[in-house]
Amino acid sequence: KDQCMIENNPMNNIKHVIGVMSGKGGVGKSSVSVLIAKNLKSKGFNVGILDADISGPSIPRLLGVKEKIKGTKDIIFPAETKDGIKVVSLNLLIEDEMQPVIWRGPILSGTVKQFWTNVLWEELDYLIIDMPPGTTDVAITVMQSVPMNGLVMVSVPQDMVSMIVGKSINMARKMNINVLGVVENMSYLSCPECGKKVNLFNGNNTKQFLEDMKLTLLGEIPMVQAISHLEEDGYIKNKEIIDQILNPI
Amino acid sequence: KDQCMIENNPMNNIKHVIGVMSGKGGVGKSSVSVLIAKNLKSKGFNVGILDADISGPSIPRLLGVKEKIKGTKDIIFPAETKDGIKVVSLNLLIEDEMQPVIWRGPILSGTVKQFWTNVLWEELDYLIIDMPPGTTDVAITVMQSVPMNGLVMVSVPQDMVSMIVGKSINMARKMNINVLGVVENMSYLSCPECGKKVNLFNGNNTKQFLEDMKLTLLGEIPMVQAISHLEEDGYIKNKEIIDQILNPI
Ligand SMILES: Nc1ncnc2c1ncn2[C@@H]1O[C@H](COP(=O)(O)OP(=O)(O)O)[C@@H](O)[C@H]1O
Ligand SMILES: Nc1ncnc2c1ncn2[C@@H]1O[C@H](COP(=O)(O)OP(=O)(O)O)[C@@H](O)[C@H]1O
Ligand SMILES: [Zn+2]
Repeated sequence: KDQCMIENNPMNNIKHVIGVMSGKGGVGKSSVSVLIAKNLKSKGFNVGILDADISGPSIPRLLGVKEKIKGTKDIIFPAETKDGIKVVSLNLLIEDEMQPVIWRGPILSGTVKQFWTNVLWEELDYLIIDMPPGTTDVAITVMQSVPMNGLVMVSVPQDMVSMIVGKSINMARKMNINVLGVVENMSYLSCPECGKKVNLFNGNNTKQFLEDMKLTLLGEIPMVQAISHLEEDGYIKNKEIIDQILNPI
Repeated sequence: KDQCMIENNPMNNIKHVIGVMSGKGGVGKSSVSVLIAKNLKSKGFNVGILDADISGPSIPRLLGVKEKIKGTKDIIFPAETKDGIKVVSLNLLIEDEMQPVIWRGPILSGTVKQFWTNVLWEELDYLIIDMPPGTTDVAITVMQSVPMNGLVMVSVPQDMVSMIVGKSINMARKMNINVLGVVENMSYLSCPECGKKVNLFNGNNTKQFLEDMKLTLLGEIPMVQAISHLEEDGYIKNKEIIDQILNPI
């Protein structure tokens, strides 16, 4: 990597860093981050999640983590889920999760850097970074400062969304970050009444999009209601799909 | 408003400015912005849309606008849809829409300010501002610099999403911007096979959320495939719903 990578805290030993990104909001980056982390944890790996979406942090809710994070000026102690996944998110550092974080770029970037250098992650096999939407301050800072092994891109089958995900892929390539592939999320919904597979979005160009971007499809995740209860093991249903997604990782 | 409102270009006469915001990405801010603009236009008003999501601009695709915008150093001429809606979006100013805009906060904010002061909007009854996700640079700049009459908040029926939308509502209130109400989008899907109403998200706390935030529900928009073809009049189906949403505006 290049010269401005920030050294991690000498007390930490993080073996792999995987970012989950899309550029577009609401496609399932946080949900996929948590599915990946839970799957890796169930295989016996030490896992952490860094919620880099400072102004819209959703990781704590998806994991059912409520306890606030403690820290000194120099050290932040991560929270931990029941099954032992370490978590750092801005919502765990503020009193009331409904309070907005009205910060401009430099403070956002500074905070994300601290999540990398000041958090006592200790021994981790995998650190998953849930990226915010957009290709601005936080994305630039993470790509410049954190030695990522690769990025998983998340998209939904819709042309407008693919166009915006394409921007993030092109950004990653400009910044020399390896794109591991694309996860297509919310591909379809099976009607709970009659079982018909309903396509929520109108896109059918995913094959073409992957060819144009020279990327592979890591996997497809259907629309599953249980996904918003991941802390209650809503993820078990997707286990095979996530195993497949994690193959190249 | 307060002292730092930027004067608009003397050549423009914009009567009302309505922002569409959520804090959370992918809930349908751009789609709702376009539905509102098309509805107002069909009633004979002069309407413009300012796409303030600089790194993830989706308005041009939703409206089917492809022609690039021209401009000099001081004046930007907006594009126009077949039915006469004026549009300014970063994707109409760059050659290739898949190219990422890798900018930090100050440049993003500067660009959005120019969309307000340097664009020749001329006579408009309504300017709709499609806000980016988050409560950071662009949201701060727009709320500080543009005299908005009110903000429409867009949410989907899910607790995690309501929490993030709540942050935006609290931000608007801190910045003295009037919140007109909440549009609940993608409330349900009617199975095309058997007609059953399927709830996509697990939330059923919308009533409680509106009470807590002391806001009214402006309307509910179901999941409609045609919404992603708004330029082909996919919006006609939602006309009554949008009429209802626009009542307080
Ligand atoms: N496969 C899925 N099935 C059902 N709901 C999903 C799925 N993936 C995401 N969601 C829901 O969609 C919304 C957006 O997901 P989220 O992970 O917050 O996206 P992002 O991090 O990209 O903003 C959430 O309400 C989440 O519960
Ligand atoms: N009511 C709806 N029915 C079907 N699809 C919708 C609806 N509202 C939004 N969408 C789709 O959801 C995705 C996100 O919508 P978008 O307007 O881009 O949200 P945002 O501006 O909040 O990111 C798009 O693919 C859009 O076509
Ligand atoms: Zn059915």
